[in-house]
Amino acid sequence: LERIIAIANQKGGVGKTTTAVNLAASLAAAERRTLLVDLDPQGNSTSGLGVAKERVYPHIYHLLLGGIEPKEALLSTSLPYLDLIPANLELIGAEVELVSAASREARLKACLAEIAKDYQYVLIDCPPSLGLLTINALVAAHSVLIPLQCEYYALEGLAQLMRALQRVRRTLNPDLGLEGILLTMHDPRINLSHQVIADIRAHFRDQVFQTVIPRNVRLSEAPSFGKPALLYDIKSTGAEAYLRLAREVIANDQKG
Amino acid sequence: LERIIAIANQKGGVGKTTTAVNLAASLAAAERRTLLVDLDPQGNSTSGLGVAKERVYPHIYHLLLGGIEPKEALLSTSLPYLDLIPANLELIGAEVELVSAASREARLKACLAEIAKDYQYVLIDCPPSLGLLTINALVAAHSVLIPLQCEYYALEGLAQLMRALQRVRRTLNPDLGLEGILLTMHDPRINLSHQVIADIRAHFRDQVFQTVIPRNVRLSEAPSFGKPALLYDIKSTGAEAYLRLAREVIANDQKG
Ligand SMILES: Nc1ncnc2c1ncn2[C@@H]1O[C@H](COP(=O)(O)OP(=O)(O)OP(=O)(O)O)[C@@H](O)[C@H]1O
Ligand SMILES: Nc1ncnc2c1ncn2[C@@H]1O[C@H](COP(=O)(O)OP(=O)(O)OP(=O)(O)O)[C@@H](O)[C@H]1O
Ligand SMILES: [Mg+2]
Ligand SMILES: [Mg+2]
Repeated sequence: LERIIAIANQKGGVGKTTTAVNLAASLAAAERRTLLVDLDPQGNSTSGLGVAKERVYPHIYHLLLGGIEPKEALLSTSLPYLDLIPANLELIGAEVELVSAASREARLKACLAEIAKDYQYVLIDCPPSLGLLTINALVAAHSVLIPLQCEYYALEGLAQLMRALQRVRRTLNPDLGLEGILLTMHDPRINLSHQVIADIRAHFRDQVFQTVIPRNVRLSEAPSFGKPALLYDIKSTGAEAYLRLAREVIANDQKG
Repeated sequence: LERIIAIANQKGGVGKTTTAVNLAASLAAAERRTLLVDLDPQGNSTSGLGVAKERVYPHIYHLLLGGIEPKEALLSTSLPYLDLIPANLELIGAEVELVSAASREARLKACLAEIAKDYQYVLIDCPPSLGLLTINALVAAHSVLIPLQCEYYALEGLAQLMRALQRVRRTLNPDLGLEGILLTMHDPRINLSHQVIADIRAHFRDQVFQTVIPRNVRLSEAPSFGKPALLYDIKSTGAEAYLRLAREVIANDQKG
């Protein structure tokens, strides 16, 4: 049975795309059929997998607005078990065009209904906002994975995000679970990082992944080569952390 | 004459808020009357200056939707020459409510017209998107300051941002200038950082500030105390860099 996971946090720059690309690649390396959906007009997941986003057609925008078969938007990647639905700047139009459409929050859910059956994991990379695109992801998803930078402003936004998830559960998707909170860009030399981790683990307990993603320059270099970290430098601490995360996600899934 | 500067970049986590708070504080330290406008529903500039954003009333949302005098939304801060117009989560409503309003892109410009005259600098902290709130800031502003993290995904978004600025100049604000591109979170130990800086300086030449903001943990610790870096640790490399930036902004202004 497919598991659809939205990777969301309205705070910018916390590692949503880095998590989407590298968790997807790590699940594919574990031979789980995986689909990565880029739902951010910035198209960073698309270029992070080496796809020239300016010229790509069709992409997620055309899927959301109707008129193409979902299968037409699928791209294969350099990893056998990983496919991508790309995005580019045209997606900005969807936020405005969908506002007046019928069941505007459930468009993505409808689009993914058929094709998701061909995969074991579907990951959705969200933009840094709680607008209509992110809401579509939260309605389509079985659970949400929250990347959280070990920094003050990121911590501040977490309460706001949790309230938004409650609202989505109440009105649009009662089954929306929490895949987990993922601590990212952890730098062991910085006190603040340790304080944030201690706070979060005390408050959210087992909702926080055991795996913590370290700050690792390889993770920020890999996208400029259009590769996930495990294809760019598999021995790096960043690539290893995301392989560990994939094992943890698979193990949690089997526990049910 | 007042100078209104929008601090904008749709890429998340590049240092917009850190720049808005610390540049505003540094201009105030140089005894320039300064107003910081928080235009991000996350309200990070508001809490970065020590204001409890959940309970603040009125704030920028009430100003944009009409019904209060602009002066009513002003808050003084711990710095004599710095005032703030705060924001909180309610601002998310403005994006939707303004969509059908008359001259929706020019609301902020109209709100600031009178009060801006009491200041020499008005800085506007923008959310990580190119939606209606950021467009309002670009229409109200004389120029835009672009914080740019020395990383690949941030570099990728710059071309998109420049095109968006062209569109705003063509249709809404022909006088929108570029205050400058500010390189942020520079870590001299990382090759990628140096490569991005070299690329940007070669391409944009004197549109790039001489001042480069280093990665400095003091800048990420200060917001948890509700203080700009110059009040938290004035000897830190982060605080010093923003004081240099303020001098550069003032000098550029005098050159005209
Ligand atoms: N663990 C890490 N170590 C070092 N750099 C990282 C790490 N995770 C992410 N980065 C870098 O930090 C920046 C922000 O990460 P990323 O773009 O993945 O965040 P995001 O939440 O997707 O941002 P946005 O809000 O713009 O969508 C990127 O340049 C990325 O390469
Ligand atoms: N020069 C720096 N050195 C170290 N940390 C920094 C620096 N600049 C910003 N930070 C930290 O990096 C994170 C992102 O910065 P900030 O929140 O200012 O970016 P932003 O562009 O305003 O984000 P958003 O897109 O969510 O509005 C914050 O936790 C901040 O404290
Ligand atoms: Mg992203
Ligand atoms: Mg910000």
